[in-house]
Amino acid sequence: LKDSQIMDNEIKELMTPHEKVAHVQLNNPLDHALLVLIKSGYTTIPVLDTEYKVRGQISKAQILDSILGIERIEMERLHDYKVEDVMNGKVPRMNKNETFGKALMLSINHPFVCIEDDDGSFIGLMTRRSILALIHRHLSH
Amino acid sequence: LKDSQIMDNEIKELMTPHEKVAHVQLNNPLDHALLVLIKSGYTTIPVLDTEYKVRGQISKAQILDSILGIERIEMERLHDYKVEDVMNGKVPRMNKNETFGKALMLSINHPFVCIEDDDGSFIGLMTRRSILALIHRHLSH
Ligand SMILES: Nc1ncnc2c1ncn2[C@@H]1O[C@@H]2COP(=O)(O)O[C@H]3[C@@H](O)[C@H](n4cnc5c(N)ncnc54)O[C@@H]3COP(=O)(O)O[C@H]2[C@H]1O
Ligand SMILES: Nc1ncnc2c1ncn2[C@@H]1O[C@@H]2COP(=O)(O)O[C@H]3[C@@H](O)[C@H](n4cnc5c(N)ncnc54)O[C@@H]3COP(=O)(O)O[C@H]2[C@H]1O
Repeated sequence: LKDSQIMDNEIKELMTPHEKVAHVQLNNPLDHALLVLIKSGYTTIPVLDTEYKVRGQISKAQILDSILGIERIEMERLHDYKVEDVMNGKVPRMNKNETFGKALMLSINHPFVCIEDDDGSFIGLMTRRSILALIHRHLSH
Repeated sequence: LKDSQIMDNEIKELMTPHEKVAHVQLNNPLDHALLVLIKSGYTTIPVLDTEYKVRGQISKAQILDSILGIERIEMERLHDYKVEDVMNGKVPRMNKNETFGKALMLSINHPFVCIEDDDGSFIGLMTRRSILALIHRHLSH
């Protein structure tokens, strides 16, 4: 199965381009982040800084866990927290020129991988869905 | 890449067996389901009936969306709803004797697929992670 054809795939062609990726900024209040997450329908989305660099990822579960301590989730308390207070700073990332093999390896344990340009800026998202769809296309020919 | 070796993989060997799968029952109250979801750490889990047949799937987002209508999420209202009132009745499923190719195809659009026995009872979960890990093992040899 050492098929160079599948491994030669361009990361840039498979990824979801950054303009189609729902994301939030480090210093956004949590009520804004929860709204973006609910509207987008995604479980987890990337967190960027003002220079468009990836700084982490945040999920609905993280926002709710952070304030679930009391019986009621008080929506007005959400506004007092920031994304950076709650987000997960570890997020899988790779450079656009790296191999498909690396994207496949990272996707084993991560639903998405952030793709970066040479200057480190965020250019897109490599999802498990696009990797699986490519492999299925190859295997069925 | 038409590699029969990868396609011949036994579904039963790759899947997470049912005793390791976090799940809830149709008639469980929603506060119980939310607790199981938060404790398990999973985004979405299967819903079974009393005969151990898969009836749907439920996520934290669905439980919260169902009562987010008012400003505060009132935990005491969660007890009045049942899993079957909120769950998603469509869940990807396949029989244990079907091919790995079918599991791969279903995993393109679904994070997991429920594996059923010949009598329709739930025997395990095929996750994207185990499919990706297998493909990575094949591609790197
Ligand atoms: N609106 C929609 N339309 C069609 N299918 C949908 C969908 N929302 C979710 N799905 C399906 O459910 C899978 C899991 O979504 P989830 O939001 O948990 O997990 C997602 C989400 O956390 C993130 N993601 C994907 N696309 C994104 C985007 N445009 N912006 C921000 N985050 C994204 O990457 C994870 C993996 O995405 P992937 O596509 O592999 O896998 C997706 C996709 O197969
Ligand atoms: N406790 C943990 N330990 C290690 N890694 C973890 C983990 N929780 C989540 N992950 C990682 O995050 C991915 C997405 O998890 P999620 O809960 O959104 O989505 C999960 C969850 O909805 C469901 N799932 C997986 N295992 C389950 C289980 N034992 N019981 C119930 N549902 C399960 O299948 C989806 C896909 O699972 P998959 O393993 O492909 O992909 C998992 C796995 O790579």
